[in-house]
Amino acid sequence: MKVWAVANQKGGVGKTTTTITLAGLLSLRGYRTLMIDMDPHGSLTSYSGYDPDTIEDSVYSLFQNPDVMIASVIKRTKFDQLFLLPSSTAIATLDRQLGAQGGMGLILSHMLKRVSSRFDYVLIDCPPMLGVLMVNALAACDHLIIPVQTEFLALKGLERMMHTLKMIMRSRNIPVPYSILPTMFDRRTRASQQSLQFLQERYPIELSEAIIPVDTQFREASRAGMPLPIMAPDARGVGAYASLLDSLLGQAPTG
Amino acid sequence: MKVWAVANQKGGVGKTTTTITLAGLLSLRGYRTLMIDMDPHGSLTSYSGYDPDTIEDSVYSLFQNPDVMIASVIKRTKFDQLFLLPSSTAIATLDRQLGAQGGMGLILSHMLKRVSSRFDYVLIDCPPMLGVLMVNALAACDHLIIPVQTEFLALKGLERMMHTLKMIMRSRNIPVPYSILPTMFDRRTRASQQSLQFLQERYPIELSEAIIPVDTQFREASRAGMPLPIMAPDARGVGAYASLLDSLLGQAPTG
Ligand SMILES: Nc1ncnc2c1ncn2[C@@H]1O[C@H](COP(=O)(O)OP(=O)(O)OP(=O)(O)O)[C@@H](O)[C@H]1O
Ligand SMILES: Nc1ncnc2c1ncn2[C@@H]1O[C@H](COP(=O)(O)OP(=O)(O)OP(=O)(O)O)[C@@H](O)[C@H]1O
Ligand SMILES: [Mg+2]
Ligand SMILES: [Mg+2]
Repeated sequence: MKVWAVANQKGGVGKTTTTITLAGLLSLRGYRTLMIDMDPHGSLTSYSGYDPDTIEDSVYSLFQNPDVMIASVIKRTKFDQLFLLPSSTAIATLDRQLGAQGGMGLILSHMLKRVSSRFDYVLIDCPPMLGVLMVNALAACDHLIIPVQTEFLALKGLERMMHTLKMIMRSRNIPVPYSILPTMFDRRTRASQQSLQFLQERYPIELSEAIIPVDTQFREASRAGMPLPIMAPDARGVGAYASLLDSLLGQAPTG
Repeated sequence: MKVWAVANQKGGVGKTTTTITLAGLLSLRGYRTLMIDMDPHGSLTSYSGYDPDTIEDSVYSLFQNPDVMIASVIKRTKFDQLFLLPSSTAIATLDRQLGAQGGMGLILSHMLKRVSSRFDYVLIDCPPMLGVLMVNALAACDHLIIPVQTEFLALKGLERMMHTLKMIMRSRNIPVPYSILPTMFDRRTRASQQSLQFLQERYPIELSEAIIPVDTQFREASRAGMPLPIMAPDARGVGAYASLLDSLLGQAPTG
């Protein structure tokens, strides 16, 4: 089983879209795939047709009582081979409850060991802020994907994310391999092109070869509650995520 | 002097873009305009050519020592009649420092009284989270603008913002008048149209008549560090914000 986290402290950069699209592609290729929603806003949970404001069993129950059977909290989605560990808005209180206690960074990775024979891939959608939820996701993952919008203001946010990552890595013995994923690239605007050029010069090794273009069909997909690869397999955005997946699968042998 | 705050807990919805574009329009019309950056990420500060990671005097100095001369912290921008009270990344620590103390919600509104004869309009760009910075902005403003992307996932975020607003309003005697501003509307996608329809039915009174369209020139403007009304006065996005400003000026007589 391989665990991939999708994180960036900046909001609105394409974290949830990256999670649901990669998960959709993996499930179409026959891999048993689990999505985990660690965001108190619960975008991934809403996207899958559940309500994070009223849901009973969620990631929150697992943090409250780690002995709860994780299997009882995992939900089916409408799609084959695709499962969800939902979020609830209650997880927003976890920082205040757990923040000061030590050793709370490994709850998720211990839980995931219990399902390692049931899934091939796990994808974690992170909240747009640093806290106990993101720390748990970074501690549990084998590979980290950092989506970055190809525009000026987002580049500054990326530097801050890299700074945070280095801080967290210091407290983990093994470093987390990561890829930086340019998203919402609009080849018509100079701003997008110059931002991409900046990323290529600044992060030549970590930058993914795949570049995700602007594609209005992503919004249609979120309205329809379907991963775009299932709703419109020939969409521009799907092709770019498929080549990202190919390079991630090539880099990370299934374990 | 009138104070307008721009806020939404969801990230990436167009808060900074709304602040800089309205401020640009006001300064072009000859109004003395102050922008305040209350976001630890400092997008507005970077947009104006300053560095929130290294800047010395900022909103942070005012919260640390309210007797500091606010006039000494206000910076010029390259544009006539347009001034900036910059942010610094240090303001991210204010929640931990001030959060538990009472009475910290009125620091900004007391400060602004000291400059009320120098400016006609003040525009506050808020961070994408609830905390002492947003509470200060909501307590200081005469009118609140809530940008919402016209897409499915953002609608859920809006409900949460409205919930927060009602909570904060209860602790303030006078309610804050507010407008909900649809942003990044893309008339080519059904998702955008359906989201707009949902907003029109759900918030018929608070929804602004102006609808901000998707316009790639906003990214060019942030790369160039210029408000779009100054860089490209005929851009589609500028026209929409100008009609928003007309209705806000009609609603809120200058005081
Ligand atoms: N490549 C793309 N082209 C066009 N729109 C996109 C693309 N990727 C994402 N979007 C849209 O951008 C918006 C933000 O995306 P998303 O919700 O995935 O970001 P996020 O980083 O998860 O946000 P948050 O920080 O709020 O969790 C959504 O409306 C989504 O449909
Ligand atoms: N009407 C629009 N059309 C196209 N792009 C837009 C529009 N408004 C904003 N943008 C772009 O969307 C991105 C996010 O906008 P902005 O930074 O203003 O959002 P924000 O709510 O301030 O984000 P944050 O929560 O990070 O502070 C920016 O790249 C901006 O250029
Ligand atoms: Mg998200
Ligand atoms: Mg902003």
